[in-house]
Amino acid sequence: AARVYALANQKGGVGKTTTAVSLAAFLGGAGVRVLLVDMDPQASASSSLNIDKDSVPASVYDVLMGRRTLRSVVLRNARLHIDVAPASPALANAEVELVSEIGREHRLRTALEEALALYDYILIDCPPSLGLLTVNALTAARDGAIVPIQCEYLALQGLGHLLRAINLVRAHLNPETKVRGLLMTMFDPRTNLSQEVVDEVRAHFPDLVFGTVIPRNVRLSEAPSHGEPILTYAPNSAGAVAYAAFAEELLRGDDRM
Amino acid sequence: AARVYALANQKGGVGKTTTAVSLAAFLGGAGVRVLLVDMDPQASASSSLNIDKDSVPASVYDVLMGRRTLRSVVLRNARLHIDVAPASPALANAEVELVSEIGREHRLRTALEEALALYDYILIDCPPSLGLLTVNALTAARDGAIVPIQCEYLALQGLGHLLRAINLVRAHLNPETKVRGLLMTMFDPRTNLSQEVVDEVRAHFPDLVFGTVIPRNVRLSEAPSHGEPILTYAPNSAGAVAYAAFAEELLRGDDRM
Ligand SMILES: Nc1ncnc2c1ncn2[C@@H]1O[C@H](COP(=O)(O)OP(=O)(O)OP(=O)(O)O)[C@@H](O)[C@H]1O
Ligand SMILES: Nc1ncnc2c1ncn2[C@@H]1O[C@H](COP(=O)(O)OP(=O)(O)OP(=O)(O)O)[C@@H](O)[C@H]1O
Ligand SMILES: [Mg+2]
Ligand SMILES: [Mg+2]
Repeated sequence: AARVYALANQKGGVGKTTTAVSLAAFLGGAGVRVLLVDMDPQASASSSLNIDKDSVPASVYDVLMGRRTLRSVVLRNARLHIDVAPASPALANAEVELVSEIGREHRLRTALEEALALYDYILIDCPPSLGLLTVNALTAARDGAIVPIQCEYLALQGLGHLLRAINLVRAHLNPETKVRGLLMTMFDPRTNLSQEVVDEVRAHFPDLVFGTVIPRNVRLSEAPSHGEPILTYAPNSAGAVAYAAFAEELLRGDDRM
Repeated sequence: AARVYALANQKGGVGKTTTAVSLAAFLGGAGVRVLLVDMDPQASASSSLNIDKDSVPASVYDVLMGRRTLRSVVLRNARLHIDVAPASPALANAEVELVSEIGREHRLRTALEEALALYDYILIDCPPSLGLLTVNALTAARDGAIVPIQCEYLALQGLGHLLRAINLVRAHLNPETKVRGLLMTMFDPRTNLSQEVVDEVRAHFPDLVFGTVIPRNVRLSEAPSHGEPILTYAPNSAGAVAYAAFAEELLRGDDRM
Protein backbone atom coordinates (compact mmCIF):
# COMPACT_ATOMS: atom_id res chain seq x y z
CA ALA A 1 0.00 0.00 0.00
CA ALA A 2 1.00 3.61 -0.50
CA ARG A 3 3.22 5.53 1.86
CA VAL A 4 1.42 8.72 2.79
CA TYR A 5 3.42 11.79 3.82
CA ALA A 6 2.36 15.33 4.72
CA LEU A 7 4.68 18.25 3.91
CA ALA A 8 3.94 20.38 6.96
CA ASN A 9 5.30 23.43 8.71
CA GLN A 10 3.23 26.41 9.81
CA LYS A 11 6.19 28.73 9.21
CA GLY A 12 5.68 30.29 5.86
CA GLY A 13 7.96 30.11 2.86
CA VAL A 14 10.23 27.30 4.09
CA GLY A 15 10.00 25.09 1.00
CA LYS A 16 6.97 22.84 1.63
CA THR A 17 5.61 23.22 -1.89
CA THR A 18 9.02 23.13 -3.54
CA THR A 19 9.82 19.89 -1.70
CA ALA A 20 6.44 18.30 -2.47
CA VAL A 21 6.65 19.14 -6.18
CA SER A 22 10.34 18.29 -6.56
CA LEU A 23 10.02 15.01 -4.69
CA ALA A 24 6.89 13.99 -6.62
CA ALA A 25 8.67 14.59 -9.92
CA PHE A 26 11.80 12.62 -8.98
CA LEU A 27 9.77 9.71 -7.63
CA GLY A 28 7.55 9.71 -10.73
CA GLY A 29 10.65 9.80 -12.91
CA ALA A 30 11.97 6.75 -11.08
CA GLY A 31 8.88 4.78 -12.05
CA VAL A 32 7.18 5.12 -8.67
CA ARG A 33 3.39 5.68 -8.74
CA VAL A 34 2.85 9.09 -7.13
CA LEU A 35 -0.15 11.17 -6.13
CA LEU A 36 0.43 14.80 -5.11
CA VAL A 37 -2.43 16.25 -3.06
CA ASP A 38 -2.57 20.06 -2.84
CA MET A 39 -4.23 21.10 0.42
CA ASP A 40 -3.18 24.77 0.25
CA PRO A 41 -5.84 27.31 -0.84
CA GLN A 42 -2.99 29.22 -2.50
CA ALA A 43 -2.63 26.18 -4.76
CA SER A 44 1.11 26.71 -5.09
CA ALA A 45 1.76 23.05 -5.90
CA SER A 46 -0.94 23.05 -8.56
CA SER A 47 0.30 26.22 -10.21
CA SER A 48 3.91 24.97 -10.03
CA LEU A 49 2.74 22.22 -12.37
CA ASN A 50 0.88 24.49 -14.74
CA ILE A 51 -2.58 23.82 -13.36
CA ASP A 52 -4.78 26.93 -13.31
CA LYS A 53 -6.36 26.87 -9.86
CA ASP A 54 -9.22 29.15 -10.95
CA SER A 55 -10.35 26.93 -13.80
CA VAL A 56 -10.10 23.38 -12.47
CA PRO A 57 -13.54 21.75 -12.70
CA ALA A 58 -13.20 20.20 -9.26
CA SER A 59 -10.61 20.16 -6.52
CA VAL A 60 -9.63 18.77 -3.15
CA TYR A 61 -12.21 21.18 -1.72
CA ASP A 62 -15.04 19.19 -3.32
CA VAL A 63 -13.53 16.02 -1.90
CA LEU A 64 -13.38 17.39 1.63
CA MET A 65 -16.97 18.57 1.35
CA GLY A 66 -18.04 15.10 0.34
CA ARG A 67 -19.26 16.06 -3.13
CA ARG A 68 -16.59 14.27 -5.11
CA THR A 69 -14.44 11.20 -4.82
CA LEU A 70 -10.72 11.77 -4.79
CA ARG A 71 -10.22 9.88 -8.05
CA SER A 72 -12.76 12.04 -9.82
CA VAL A 73 -10.68 15.21 -9.26
CA VAL A 74 -7.25 13.76 -9.99
CA LEU A 75 -5.41 15.16 -13.02
CA ARG A 76 -2.77 13.10 -14.80
CA ASN A 77 0.56 14.72 -15.65
CA ALA A 78 1.74 12.29 -18.33
CA ARG A 79 5.04 14.03 -18.86
CA LEU A 80 6.12 13.65 -15.25
CA HIS A 81 4.27 10.34 -14.72
CA ILE A 82 2.47 11.68 -11.65
CA ASP A 83 -1.12 12.34 -10.61
CA VAL A 84 -2.20 15.61 -8.97
CA ALA A 85 -5.30 16.34 -6.87
CA PRO A 86 -5.44 20.10 -7.37
CA ALA A 87 -6.37 22.79 -4.87
CA SER A 88 -8.64 25.73 -5.46
CA PRO A 89 -9.17 29.00 -3.57
CA ALA A 90 -12.43 27.59 -2.22
CA LEU A 91 -10.36 25.41 0.08
CA ALA A 92 -9.97 28.45 2.31
CA ASN A 93 -13.66 28.14 3.12
CA ALA A 94 -13.44 24.51 4.19
CA GLU A 95 -12.12 25.45 7.61
CA VAL A 96 -15.24 27.47 8.39
CA GLU A 97 -17.72 25.25 6.61
CA LEU A 98 -16.60 22.10 8.40
CA VAL A 99 -16.17 23.63 11.84
CA SER A 100 -19.16 21.84 13.41
CA GLU A 101 -19.05 18.64 11.36
CA ILE A 102 -18.38 15.42 13.22
CA GLY A 103 -15.14 13.78 12.09
CA ARG A 104 -14.11 16.87 10.17
CA GLU A 105 -10.44 16.03 10.76
CA HIS A 106 -10.77 12.64 9.08
CA ARG A 107 -12.22 13.76 5.76
CA LEU A 108 -8.99 13.54 3.80
CA ARG A 109 -7.91 10.28 5.41
CA THR A 110 -11.23 8.69 4.47
CA ALA A 111 -11.08 10.08 0.94
CA LEU A 112 -7.56 8.74 0.43
CA GLU A 113 -8.51 5.17 1.30
CA GLU A 114 -9.51 4.41 -2.30
CA ALA A 115 -6.10 5.62 -3.46
CA LEU A 116 -3.90 3.57 -1.12
CA ALA A 117 -3.80 0.58 -3.45
CA LEU A 118 -3.24 2.66 -6.57
CA TYR A 119 -0.09 4.52 -5.55
CA ASP A 120 3.32 3.88 -4.01
CA TYR A 121 3.59 7.41 -2.59
CA ILE A 122 1.01 10.02 -1.68
CA LEU A 123 2.46 13.46 -0.85
CA ILE A 124 0.24 16.13 0.72
CA ASP A 125 1.30 19.79 0.48
CA CYS A 126 0.03 21.84 3.45
CA PRO A 127 -0.68 25.55 3.92
CA PRO A 128 1.39 27.58 6.41
CA SER A 129 -0.89 27.10 9.40
CA LEU A 130 -1.98 24.46 11.90
CA GLY A 131 -5.67 24.74 11.08
CA LEU A 132 -8.13 22.14 9.89
CA LEU A 133 -6.49 21.63 6.49
CA THR A 134 -3.11 20.75 8.00
CA VAL A 135 -4.75 18.65 10.71
CA ASN A 136 -6.56 16.72 7.97
CA ALA A 137 -3.24 16.16 6.21
CA LEU A 138 -1.49 15.01 9.40
CA THR A 139 -4.39 12.67 10.17
CA ALA A 140 -4.22 11.19 6.68
CA ALA A 141 -0.42 10.88 6.69
CA ARG A 142 -0.06 7.30 7.88
CA ASP A 143 3.70 7.44 7.50
CA GLY A 144 4.21 10.83 9.09
CA ALA A 145 5.21 14.38 8.32
CA ILE A 146 8.19 15.51 6.26
CA VAL A 147 9.04 18.89 7.77
CA PRO A 148 11.05 21.32 5.61
CA ILE A 149 13.04 23.69 7.83
CA GLN A 150 14.53 26.78 6.29
CA CYS A 151 18.10 27.35 7.49
CA GLU A 152 17.17 30.65 9.10
CA TYR A 153 16.61 31.75 12.66
CA LEU A 154 12.89 32.58 12.44
CA ALA A 155 12.17 29.16 10.96
CA LEU A 156 13.57 27.56 14.10
CA GLN A 157 11.20 29.41 16.37
CA GLY A 158 8.10 27.57 15.27
CA LEU A 159 9.53 24.04 15.39
CA GLY A 160 8.49 23.32 18.97
CA HIS A 161 4.97 24.46 18.20
CA LEU A 162 4.73 22.15 15.21
CA LEU A 163 6.04 19.15 17.09
CA ARG A 164 3.50 19.74 19.86
CA ALA A 165 0.73 19.91 17.27
CA ILE A 166 1.88 16.62 15.76
CA ASN A 167 1.80 15.05 19.21
CA LEU A 168 -1.78 16.28 19.67
CA VAL A 169 -2.83 14.76 16.36
CA ARG A 170 -1.20 11.49 17.37
CA ALA A 171 -2.94 11.52 20.75
CA HIS A 172 -6.43 12.34 19.47
CA LEU A 173 -6.74 11.63 15.76
CA ASN A 174 -4.17 9.24 14.31
CA PRO A 175 -1.92 7.08 16.45
CA GLU A 176 0.40 6.60 13.48
CA THR A 177 1.16 10.31 13.07
CA LYS A 178 4.83 11.02 13.58
CA VAL A 179 7.68 12.99 12.10
CA ARG A 180 9.25 11.06 9.22
CA GLY A 181 12.05 13.54 9.09
CA LEU A 182 13.28 17.14 9.14
CA LEU A 183 14.63 18.41 5.81
CA MET A 184 16.95 21.41 6.00
CA THR A 185 16.26 23.79 3.11
CA MET A 186 17.63 26.99 1.58
CA PHE A 187 21.07 26.40 3.04
CA ASP A 188 23.21 29.43 2.18
CA PRO A 189 26.95 28.85 2.62
CA ARG A 190 27.61 32.61 2.51
CA THR A 191 26.41 32.99 6.08
CA ASN A 192 27.35 31.22 9.31
CA LEU A 193 23.71 31.32 10.31
CA SER A 194 22.75 28.47 7.98
CA GLN A 195 25.32 26.13 9.49
CA GLU A 196 24.38 27.24 13.01
CA VAL A 197 20.74 26.39 12.34
CA VAL A 198 21.63 22.99 10.88
CA ASP A 199 23.89 22.24 13.85
CA GLU A 200 21.19 23.25 16.32
CA VAL A 201 18.50 21.13 14.69
CA ARG A 202 20.87 18.16 14.46
CA ALA A 203 21.82 18.58 18.11
CA HIS A 204 18.18 18.62 19.25
CA PHE A 205 16.81 15.97 16.90
CA PRO A 206 19.77 13.76 15.88
CA ASP A 207 17.56 10.90 14.69
CA LEU A 208 15.11 13.00 12.73
CA VAL A 209 17.24 15.16 10.42
CA PHE A 210 17.67 13.91 6.87
CA GLY A 211 21.26 13.73 5.70
CA THR A 212 20.43 15.62 2.51
CA VAL A 213 20.54 19.40 2.87
CA ILE A 214 18.85 21.46 0.14
CA PRO A 215 20.94 24.52 -0.85
CA ARG A 216 19.48 27.91 -1.69
CA ASN A 217 19.41 27.78 -5.49
CA VAL A 218 17.81 30.40 -7.69
CA ARG A 219 16.76 27.77 -10.27
CA LEU A 220 14.32 26.37 -7.69
CA SER A 221 12.54 29.70 -7.45
CA GLU A 222 12.46 30.05 -11.24
CA ALA A 223 11.04 26.60 -12.01
CA PRO A 224 7.42 27.30 -10.91
CA SER A 225 7.18 30.25 -13.30
CA HIS A 226 7.76 27.77 -16.11
CA GLY A 227 5.19 25.35 -14.70
CA GLU A 228 7.87 22.72 -14.31
CA PRO A 229 9.62 20.88 -11.49
CA ILE A 230 13.35 21.35 -11.09
CA LEU A 231 13.90 17.89 -12.61
CA THR A 232 12.86 19.10 -16.07
CA TYR A 233 13.54 22.84 -15.72
CA ALA A 234 17.19 22.65 -14.63
CA PRO A 235 18.20 19.00 -14.20
CA ASN A 236 21.88 19.80 -13.58
CA SER A 237 21.32 22.58 -11.06
CA ALA A 238 22.37 22.32 -7.42
CA GLY A 239 18.68 22.25 -6.51
CA ALA A 240 17.94 19.30 -8.78
CA VAL A 241 20.98 17.35 -7.58
CA ALA A 242 19.93 17.88 -3.96
CA TYR A 243 16.32 16.86 -4.47
CA ALA A 244 17.39 13.79 -6.46
CA ALA A 245 19.56 12.82 -3.50
CA PHE A 246 16.67 13.44 -1.13
CA ALA A 247 14.33 11.24 -3.17
CA GLU A 248 16.90 8.46 -3.01
CA GLU A 249 17.41 8.93 0.72
CA LEU A 250 13.68 8.70 1.31
CA LEU A 251 13.27 5.60 -0.86
CA ARG A 252 16.23 3.92 0.81
CA GLY A 253 14.92 4.74 4.27
CA ASP A 254 11.53 3.33 3.29
CA ASP A 255 13.15 0.12 1.98
CA ARG A 256 11.80 0.95 -1.45
CA MET A 257 15.13 1.01 -3.27
CA ALA B 1 -4.29 60.09 15.94
CA ALA B 2 -2.23 57.08 15.06
CA ARG B 3 -1.97 55.64 11.60
CA VAL B 4 -2.76 51.93 11.83
CA TYR B 5 -1.33 49.52 9.25
CA ALA B 6 -1.54 45.74 8.92
CA LEU B 7 1.36 43.83 7.39
CA ALA B 8 -0.63 41.17 5.57
CA ASN B 9 -0.12 38.49 2.98
CA GLN B 10 -1.28 34.89 3.31
CA LYS B 11 1.70 33.71 1.26
CA GLY B 12 4.30 32.54 3.70
CA GLY B 13 7.81 33.83 4.10
CA VAL B 14 7.46 37.00 2.01
CA GLY B 15 8.87 39.44 4.58
CA LYS B 16 5.85 40.53 6.66
CA THR B 17 7.66 40.23 9.97
CA THR B 18 10.94 41.60 8.63
CA THR B 19 9.09 44.63 7.26
CA ALA B 20 7.07 45.20 10.44
CA VAL B 21 10.14 44.99 12.70
CA SER B 22 12.44 46.98 10.40
CA LEU B 23 9.87 49.70 9.83
CA ALA B 24 9.02 49.96 13.52
CA ALA B 25 12.70 50.42 14.39
CA PHE B 26 13.34 53.10 11.76
CA LEU B 27 10.22 55.01 12.71
CA GLY B 28 11.09 54.75 16.42
CA GLY B 29 14.60 55.94 15.63
CA ALA B 30 13.14 58.97 13.86
CA GLY B 31 11.33 60.00 17.01
CA VAL B 32 7.95 58.68 15.93
CA ARG B 33 5.82 56.98 18.63
CA VAL B 34 5.38 53.40 17.46
CA LEU B 35 3.44 50.37 18.67
CA LEU B 36 4.20 47.01 17.05
CA VAL B 37 1.37 44.47 17.51
CA ASP B 38 2.30 40.82 16.96
CA MET B 39 -0.76 38.87 15.80
CA ASP B 40 1.15 35.77 14.64
CA PRO B 41 1.07 32.71 16.96
CA GLN B 42 4.62 32.04 15.77
CA ALA B 43 5.54 35.30 17.47
CA SER B 44 8.25 36.02 14.91
CA ALA B 45 8.12 39.77 15.49
CA SER B 46 8.36 39.28 19.26
CA SER B 47 11.30 36.92 19.04
CA SER B 48 13.01 39.19 16.48
CA LEU B 49 13.12 41.74 19.30
CA ASN B 50 14.39 39.35 21.93
CA ILE B 51 11.04 38.72 23.58
CA ASP B 52 10.61 35.12 24.72
CA LYS B 53 7.12 34.20 23.53
CA ASP B 54 6.84 31.33 26.01
CA SER B 55 7.50 33.45 29.07
CA VAL B 56 5.59 36.69 28.48
CA PRO B 57 3.11 37.20 31.34
CA ALA B 58 0.37 38.30 28.96
CA SER B 59 0.00 38.77 25.23
CA VAL B 60 -2.26 39.90 22.44
CA TYR B 61 -4.13 36.65 22.99
CA ASP B 62 -5.35 37.86 26.39
CA VAL B 63 -6.41 41.13 24.79
CA LEU B 64 -8.44 39.39 22.09
CA MET B 65 -10.10 37.21 24.71
CA GLY B 66 -11.10 40.30 26.64
CA ARG B 67 -9.06 39.48 29.74
CA ARG B 68 -6.54 42.27 29.42
CA THR B 69 -6.36 45.77 28.07
CA LEU B 70 -3.89 46.38 25.29
CA ARG B 71 -1.82 48.77 27.42
CA SER B 72 -1.44 46.20 30.16
CA VAL B 73 0.40 43.77 27.83
CA VAL B 74 2.63 46.29 26.05
CA LEU B 75 6.39 45.96 26.57
CA ARG B 76 8.67 48.97 26.16
CA ASN B 77 11.86 48.59 24.12
CA ALA B 78 13.77 51.59 25.42
CA ARG B 79 16.74 51.06 23.16
CA LEU B 80 14.67 51.26 19.99
CA HIS B 81 12.11 53.71 21.41
CA ILE B 82 9.20 51.47 20.45
CA ASP B 83 6.44 49.59 22.24
CA VAL B 84 5.60 45.97 21.46
CA ALA B 85 2.39 44.03 22.17
CA PRO B 86 3.82 40.52 22.10
CA ALA B 87 2.25 37.37 20.71
CA SER B 88 2.17 33.96 22.33
CA PRO B 89 1.50 30.47 20.98
CA ALA B 90 -1.94 30.60 22.62
CA LEU B 91 -2.99 32.99 19.85
CA ALA B 92 -3.41 29.94 17.64
CA ASN B 93 -6.38 28.99 19.80
CA ALA B 94 -8.15 32.33 19.41
CA GLU B 95 -9.51 31.38 16.01
CA VAL B 96 -11.37 28.41 17.45
CA GLU B 97 -12.30 29.98 20.77
CA LEU B 98 -13.87 33.04 19.17
CA VAL B 99 -15.63 31.26 16.33
CA SER B 100 -19.14 31.79 17.68
CA GLU B 101 -18.59 35.12 19.42
CA ILE B 102 -20.51 38.11 18.10
CA GLY B 103 -18.21 40.81 16.76
CA ARG B 104 -15.22 38.50 16.90
CA GLU B 105 -13.64 40.32 13.95
CA HIS B 106 -13.66 43.65 15.81
CA ARG B 107 -11.81 42.60 18.94
CA LEU B 108 -8.47 44.07 17.98
CA ARG B 109 -9.98 47.25 16.56
CA THR B 110 -11.83 47.85 19.81
CA ALA B 111 -8.76 47.08 21.91
CA LEU B 112 -6.63 49.49 19.90
CA GLU B 113 -8.95 52.44 20.49
CA GLU B 114 -7.21 53.36 23.74
CA ALA B 115 -3.89 53.41 21.90
CA LEU B 116 -4.84 55.69 19.00
CA ALA B 117 -4.03 58.86 20.93
CA LEU B 118 -0.79 57.49 22.35
CA TYR B 119 1.01 56.59 19.13
CA ASP B 120 1.81 58.02 15.74
CA TYR B 121 2.05 54.58 14.07
CA ILE B 122 0.59 51.20 14.97
CA LEU B 123 1.95 48.31 12.89
CA ILE B 124 0.26 44.89 13.06
CA ASP B 125 2.22 41.81 11.94
CA CYS B 126 -0.07 39.08 10.57
CA PRO B 127 0.29 35.30 10.25
CA PRO B 128 0.40 33.70 6.77
CA SER B 129 -3.33 33.04 6.47
CA LEU B 130 -6.62 34.84 5.92
CA GLY B 131 -8.22 33.56 9.10
CA LEU B 132 -9.68 35.40 12.05
CA LEU B 133 -6.37 36.87 13.24
CA THR B 134 -5.64 38.52 9.89
CA VAL B 135 -9.27 39.63 9.53
CA ASN B 136 -9.00 41.26 12.96
CA ALA B 137 -5.85 43.05 11.84
CA LEU B 138 -7.42 44.24 8.57
CA THR B 139 -10.50 45.43 10.45
CA ALA B 140 -8.32 47.36 12.91
CA ALA B 141 -6.06 48.81 10.21
CA ARG B 142 -7.80 52.15 9.64
CA ASP B 143 -5.15 53.20 7.16
CA GLY B 144 -4.93 49.96 5.25
CA ALA B 145 -2.66 47.03 4.56
CA ILE B 146 1.00 47.17 3.65
CA VAL B 147 1.48 44.04 1.56
CA PRO B 148 5.04 42.68 1.22
CA ILE B 149 5.39 40.74 -2.03
CA GLN B 150 8.39 38.51 -2.50
CA CYS B 151 9.92 38.91 -5.97
CA GLU B 152 9.20 35.31 -6.85
CA TYR B 153 6.62 33.60 -9.00
CA LEU B 154 4.73 31.70 -6.29
CA ALA B 155 4.29 34.91 -4.29
CA LEU B 156 2.39 36.42 -7.21
CA GLN B 157 -0.15 33.63 -7.30
CA GLY B 158 -1.83 34.56 -4.06
CA LEU B 159 -2.13 38.29 -4.68
CA GLY B 160 -5.57 38.18 -6.26
CA HIS B 161 -6.83 36.11 -3.36
CA LEU B 162 -5.54 38.64 -0.83
CA LEU B 163 -7.01 41.62 -2.65
CA ARG B 164 -10.41 39.89 -2.78
CA ALA B 165 -10.20 39.23 0.96
CA ILE B 166 -9.40 42.89 1.60
CA ASN B 167 -12.43 43.87 -0.47
CA LEU B 168 -14.59 41.54 1.62
CA VAL B 169 -13.35 43.11 4.86
CA ARG B 170 -14.07 46.55 3.45
CA ALA B 171 -17.58 45.53 2.40
CA HIS B 172 -18.55 43.84 5.67
CA LEU B 173 -16.29 44.92 8.51
CA ASN B 174 -14.38 48.14 7.97
CA PRO B 175 -15.21 50.59 5.19
CA GLU B 176 -11.78 52.17 5.60
CA THR B 177 -9.87 48.97 4.81
CA LYS B 178 -7.75 49.37 1.72
CA VAL B 179 -4.30 48.59 0.40
CA ARG B 180 -1.85 51.28 1.51
CA GLY B 181 0.75 49.83 -0.81
CA LEU B 182 2.58 46.81 -2.21
CA LEU B 183 6.21 46.48 -1.10
CA MET B 184 8.45 44.36 -3.31
CA THR B 185 10.84 42.30 -1.18
CA MET B 186 13.79 39.92 -1.57
CA PHE B 187 14.66 41.34 -4.97
CA ASP B 188 17.56 39.27 -6.35
CA PRO B 189 19.37 40.93 -9.27
CA ARG B 190 21.04 37.60 -10.17
CA THR B 191 17.83 36.36 -11.79
CA ASN B 192 15.54 37.87 -14.42
CA LEU B 193 12.60 36.51 -12.47
CA SER B 194 12.79 39.23 -9.81
CA GLN B 195 12.57 42.02 -12.37
CA GLU B 196 9.79 40.19 -14.23
CA VAL B 197 7.75 39.96 -11.03
CA VAL B 198 8.31 43.65 -10.21
CA ASP B 199 7.34 44.64 -13.75
CA GLU B 200 4.19 42.51 -13.62
CA VAL B 201 3.04 43.92 -10.28
CA ARG B 202 3.77 47.48 -11.43
CA ALA B 203 1.84 46.87 -14.66
CA HIS B 204 -1.21 45.55 -12.82
CA PHE B 205 -1.19 47.94 -9.87
CA PRO B 206 0.69 51.07 -10.99
CA ASP B 207 -0.69 53.25 -8.21
CA LEU B 208 -0.14 50.77 -5.40
CA VAL B 209 3.49 49.71 -5.65
CA PHE B 210 5.94 51.53 -3.41
CA GLY B 211 8.96 52.97 -5.17
CA THR B 212 11.32 51.36 -2.68
CA VAL B 213 12.30 47.78 -3.50
CA ILE B 214 13.86 45.70 -0.71
CA PRO B 215 16.81 43.60 -1.97
CA ARG B 216 17.56 40.07 -0.81
CA ASN B 217 20.22 40.70 1.82
CA VAL B 218 21.62 38.04 4.12
CA ARG B 219 22.02 40.56 6.99
CA LEU B 220 18.21 40.77 7.19
CA SER B 221 17.98 37.04 7.86
CA GLU B 222 20.77 37.21 10.42
CA ALA B 223 19.37 40.12 12.45
CA PRO B 224 16.55 38.19 14.23
CA SER B 225 19.04 35.68 15.61
CA HIS B 226 20.66 38.58 17.45
CA GLY B 227 17.31 39.88 18.68
CA GLU B 228 17.88 43.12 16.84
CA PRO B 229 16.35 44.99 13.91
CA ILE B 230 18.52 45.65 10.88
CA LEU B 231 18.88 49.29 11.99
CA THR B 232 21.12 48.31 14.91
CA TYR B 233 22.43 44.93 13.68
CA ALA B 234 23.85 46.09 10.32
CA PRO B 235 23.05 49.79 9.80
CA ASN B 236 25.12 50.09 6.62
CA SER B 237 23.81 46.94 4.94
CA ALA B 238 21.75 47.03 1.74
CA GLY B 239 18.80 45.81 3.80
CA ALA B 240 19.07 48.67 6.29
CA VAL B 241 19.47 51.29 3.55
CA ALA B 242 16.37 49.97 1.77
CA TYR B 243 14.20 49.87 4.87
CA ALA B 244 15.33 53.37 5.86
CA ALA B 245 14.25 54.55 2.41
CA PHE B 246 10.95 52.74 2.82
CA ALA B 247 10.29 54.38 6.19
CA GLU B 248 10.90 57.76 4.61
CA GLU B 249 8.67 56.98 1.64
CA LEU B 250 5.87 55.94 3.96
CA LEU B 251 6.23 59.04 6.18
CA ARG B 252 6.31 61.31 3.14
CA GLY B 253 3.28 59.66 1.61
CA ASP B 254 1.45 60.07 4.92
CA ASP B 255 2.42 63.77 5.08
CA ARG B 256 4.34 63.05 8.26
CA MET B 257 7.73 64.19 7.01
N1 LIG C 1 16.15 25.81 -1.98
C1 LIG C 1 15.60 26.91 -2.50
N2 LIG C 1 16.38 27.86 -3.02
C2 LIG C 1 15.85 29.02 -3.52
N3 LIG C 1 14.55 29.29 -3.53
C3 LIG C 1 13.72 28.38 -3.03
C4 LIG C 1 14.18 27.14 -2.49
N4 LIG C 1 13.10 26.43 -2.07
C5 LIG C 1 12.03 27.20 -2.32
N5 LIG C 1 12.39 28.35 -2.91
C6 LIG C 1 11.52 29.49 -3.28
O1 LIG C 1 11.20 30.14 -2.06
C7 LIG C 1 9.82 30.47 -2.01
C8 LIG C 1 9.18 29.71 -0.86
O2 LIG C 1 9.16 28.33 -1.13
P1 LIG C 1 7.80 27.49 -1.08
O3 LIG C 1 6.70 28.28 -1.69
O4 LIG C 1 8.08 26.15 -1.60
O5 LIG C 1 7.60 27.43 0.50
P2 LIG C 1 6.29 26.99 1.28
O6 LIG C 1 6.74 26.56 2.61
O7 LIG C 1 5.53 26.04 0.46
O8 LIG C 1 5.50 28.40 1.38
P3 LIG C 1 4.02 28.58 2.01
O9 LIG C 1 4.27 28.60 3.48
O10 LIG C 1 3.53 29.91 1.48
O11 LIG C 1 3.21 27.43 1.55
C9 LIG C 1 9.25 30.11 -3.36
O12 LIG C 1 9.24 31.25 -4.18
C10 LIG C 1 10.22 29.05 -3.91
O13 LIG C 1 10.27 29.07 -5.29
N1 LIG D 1 15.07 41.07 2.09
C1 LIG D 1 15.43 39.92 2.68
N2 LIG D 1 16.60 39.33 2.34
C2 LIG D 1 16.97 38.15 2.90
N3 LIG D 1 16.26 37.49 3.82
C3 LIG D 1 15.10 38.03 4.20
C4 LIG D 1 14.62 39.26 3.68
N4 LIG D 1 13.42 39.55 4.26
C5 LIG D 1 13.18 38.53 5.10
N5 LIG D 1 14.19 37.62 5.09
C6 LIG D 1 14.27 36.34 5.80
O1 LIG D 1 13.38 35.46 5.10
C7 LIG D 1 12.60 34.71 6.03
C8 LIG D 1 11.14 35.08 5.83
O2 LIG D 1 10.89 36.41 6.21
P1 LIG D 1 9.75 36.76 7.28
O3 LIG D 1 9.75 35.76 8.37
O4 LIG D 1 9.89 38.19 7.61
O5 LIG D 1 8.48 36.55 6.35
P2 LIG D 1 6.96 36.44 6.82
O6 LIG D 1 6.14 36.81 5.65
O7 LIG D 1 6.77 37.21 8.06
O8 LIG D 1 6.83 34.86 7.14
P3 LIG D 1 5.53 34.14 7.75
O9 LIG D 1 4.62 34.00 6.57
O10 LIG D 1 6.01 32.83 8.28
O11 LIG D 1 5.00 35.04 8.80
C9 LIG D 1 13.11 35.06 7.42
O12 LIG D 1 14.04 34.09 7.82
C10 LIG D 1 13.78 36.42 7.23
O13 LIG D 1 14.81 36.62 8.13
MG1 LIG E 1 3.47 26.16 -0.06
MG1 LIG F 1 5.93 36.55 9.88
